[in-house]
Amino acid sequence: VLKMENIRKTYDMGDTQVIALKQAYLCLEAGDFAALKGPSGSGKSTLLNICGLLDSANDGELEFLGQPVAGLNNRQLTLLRRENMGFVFQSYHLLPVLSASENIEYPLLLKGEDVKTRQNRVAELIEQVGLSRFAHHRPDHLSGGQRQRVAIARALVNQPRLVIADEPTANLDTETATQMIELMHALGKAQGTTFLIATHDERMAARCDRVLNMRDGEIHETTEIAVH
Amino acid sequence: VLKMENIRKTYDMGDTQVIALKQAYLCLEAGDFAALKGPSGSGKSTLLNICGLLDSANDGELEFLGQPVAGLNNRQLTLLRRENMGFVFQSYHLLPVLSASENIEYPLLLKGEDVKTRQNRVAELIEQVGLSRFAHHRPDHLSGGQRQRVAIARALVNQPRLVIADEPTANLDTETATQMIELMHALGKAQGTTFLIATHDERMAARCDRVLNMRDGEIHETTEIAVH
Ligand SMILES: Nc1ncnc2c1ncn2[C@@H]1O[C@H](COP(=O)(O)OP(=O)(O)OP(=O)(O)O)[C@@H](O)[C@H]1O
Ligand SMILES: Nc1ncnc2c1ncn2[C@@H]1O[C@H](COP(=O)(O)OP(=O)(O)OP(=O)(O)O)[C@@H](O)[C@H]1O
Ligand SMILES: [Mg+2]
Ligand SMILES: [Mg+2]
Repeated sequence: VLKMENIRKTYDMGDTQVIALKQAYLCLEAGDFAALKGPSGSGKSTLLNICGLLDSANDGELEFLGQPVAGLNNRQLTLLRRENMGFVFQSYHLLPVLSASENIEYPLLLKGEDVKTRQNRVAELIEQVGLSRFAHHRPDHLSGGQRQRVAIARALVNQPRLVIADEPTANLDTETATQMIELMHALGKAQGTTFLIATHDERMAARCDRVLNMRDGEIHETTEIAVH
Repeated sequence: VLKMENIRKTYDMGDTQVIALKQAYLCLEAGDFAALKGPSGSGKSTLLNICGLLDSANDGELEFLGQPVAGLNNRQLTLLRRENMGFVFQSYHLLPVLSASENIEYPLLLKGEDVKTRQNRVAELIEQVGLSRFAHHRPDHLSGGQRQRVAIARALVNQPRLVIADEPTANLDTETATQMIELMHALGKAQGTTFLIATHDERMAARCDRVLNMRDGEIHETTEIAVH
């Protein structure tokens, strides 16, 4: 599904340079449920943004669904993302003028789904993330963990092939976090969805069948954990 | 330091009403290191905003440093906050146009501290949160956990009597989170600072000597844990 080779990403800060990714290698098979762990500032969000075709690397190769992304223009990348990916951002990036259910509905609108399909999918997801009572609340009238769950629902509503989640349980209590993890697993089982999840949360990492460890812009080892 | 009695807080949403706090009681002694735990949406941020004099309740009494806050006007509340409190917001609320060190310096500027004092305090704090290399980065050029640490440093720089922290370790790996928790404990020991910390993080709660449990807008029980 996703293959990353020798990816390098730097940020220029005038006279200094931040090397966010040094030599990142990654290979995800369909249905993988992978955790990306690592210290604050080690490059996880940077890596996820490149995997999600939201940012480009300075060096290295990236393939998505067997196709190299290097040659693609912005419109093609946008289409590829829209058709195949769901993204949970570390700071959610919900649309402030839309309600919770409108935010969740948005990817379906972009995809051109009919109104009946949209209503059903949104109703289903908002129930699954436990926010039925808050469907009409806008983000500024939601708690931190409620916003995070709207972001999760939005990432899943399209039933995408690849879900990239940047610390999706950071603001959730253990019970709610567990429900979200199980929701993602259910989607993985039902649809063969692939998950790449940056997380500091041990409960989340423990439920992943692969754990990729990041340090100073490199993925140092993959611990294969058999999920029983 | 802080006394809250029978606090009620509701939000009107046109035809419906959200009862965020029902009957909240709280009593903090100087030097307390208290965790506020509870499910997503249970009212923690709402409670913290009222404790921090950033929001007012619909009903009930609140005393800060022995003084009822009900009669105070906005200017008096702002002064009380500025002189005595440090706040870590769940979504950080850093000033986007200021660098990390300028953000940390800000409460000292408001307090009218001289430039030498400000420089020393900021240098100390930025070192303690492990961000010396990123002092000149603005928030949009920082990782999620780095922004969170700037928010923590800003809350501590004034050496306030009361620190109110809303999920201050949510985006931190275990090692960095432990350093932040120990930093707060050190301040508590050295200055007698009181801490009220909303947290979903078991590592954080385990290091608190009081654990207040919140559910549906009420604080149901306080578990006194002896810290050895
Ligand atoms: N401005 C608002 N208008 C309407 N409802 C609100 C508003 N702010 C918060 N709420 C609601 O009040 C309840 C409590 O919110 P609060 O932010 O205090 O929860 P919390 O315990 O901090 O949750 P989390 O752990 O997810 O951060 C939530 O159900 C939320 O939807
Ligand atoms: N736009 C940018 N310009 C300059 N430096 C940046 C930029 N974005 C990120 N960085 C730096 O690159 C490094 C990696 O950032 P990244 O956000 O990928 O870390 P992370 O592993 O996601 O951290 P966290 O766990 O705290 O979210 C950090 O040191 C950060 O300061
Ligand atoms: Mg990140
Ligand atoms: Mg909250």
